[in-house]
Amino acid sequence: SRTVVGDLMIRNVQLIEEGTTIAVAARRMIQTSVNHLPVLSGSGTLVGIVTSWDIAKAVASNYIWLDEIMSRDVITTTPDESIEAAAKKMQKHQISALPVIDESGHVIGLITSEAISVLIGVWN
Amino acid sequence: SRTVVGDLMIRNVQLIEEGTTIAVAARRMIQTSVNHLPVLSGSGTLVGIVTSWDIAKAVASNYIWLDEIMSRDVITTTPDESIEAAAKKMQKHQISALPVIDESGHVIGLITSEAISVLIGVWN
Ligand SMILES: C[S@@+](CC[C@H](N)C(=O)[O-])C[C@H]1O[C@@H](n2cnc3c(N)ncnc32)[C@H](O)[C@@H]1O
Ligand SMILES: C[S@@+](CC[C@H](N)C(=O)[O-])C[C@H]1O[C@@H](n2cnc3c(N)ncnc32)[C@H](O)[C@@H]1O
Repeated sequence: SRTVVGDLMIRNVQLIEEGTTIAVAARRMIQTSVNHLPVLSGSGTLVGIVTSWDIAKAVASNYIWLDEIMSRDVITTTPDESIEAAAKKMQKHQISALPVIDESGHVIGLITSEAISVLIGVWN
Repeated sequence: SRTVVGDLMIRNVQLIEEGTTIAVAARRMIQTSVNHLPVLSGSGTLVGIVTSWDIAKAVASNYIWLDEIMSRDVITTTPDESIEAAAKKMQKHQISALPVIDESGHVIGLITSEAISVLIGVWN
């Protein structure tokens, strides 16, 4: 198909700043009904990602700080990548979301396996 | 397509018994790397579902018991339902997994939006 990440990505991405607590991250996920939060440094650079799965890890291990659970090597995509390539990348890394970044590395969106799976319901 | 839920569903579903704590549910999710746990009564009937999103809700609200956060009206599917219908059902209810039940109501599998999104990577 010619569908690219930019066609499907969530544009008003919920972000969170590093250095905060896990409870703050959990409240943000619940208030906005999301499972994934890209983590930014004070200067706005993407430094990690935290998911509701990581919150479960925190509960299982008694952690308090976001830095203790967030993933630092973030797998990302760009608006012009095909959704097939994005889906393969998520499958390869067993993850369910990719922050979408522009040429200067800023987070401009988020694409989730949930959004991609919707296509199966409409395409066929 | 002719693909049905039974073709894609996870068969060794991680389950959890009602009445347990949220910490036990969180540990189970982390040990088996899943985001969704169907909840069974002592007699094996499906009574709810708990997800890593619900664990985040627990952290945001200081809950302790699974019964405080699990969803009771479970949206389910059957092995012979088309994956298109399953995808539409998940979209309608804004959820990312469906327990798969047999004629007697027992949980025999789980289908996730993550598994369905993989098809986009392979079909096109
Ligand atoms: C390996 S997955 C396992 C559970 C399930 N497959 C899911 O995606 O929720 C969970 C872990 O992947 C990490 N993760 C999620 N999206 C990521 C991404 N785009 N880049 C790097 N790590 C990511 C999370 O921080 C979490 O620690
Ligand atoms: C409405 S979704 C919002 C977040 C995101 N869309 C997701 O699915 O993780 C989260 C809620 O849906 C509930 N849920 C997930 N799968 C369900 C199912 N098959 N039937 C009923 N409720 C379900 C969870 O217990 C949780 O409270």
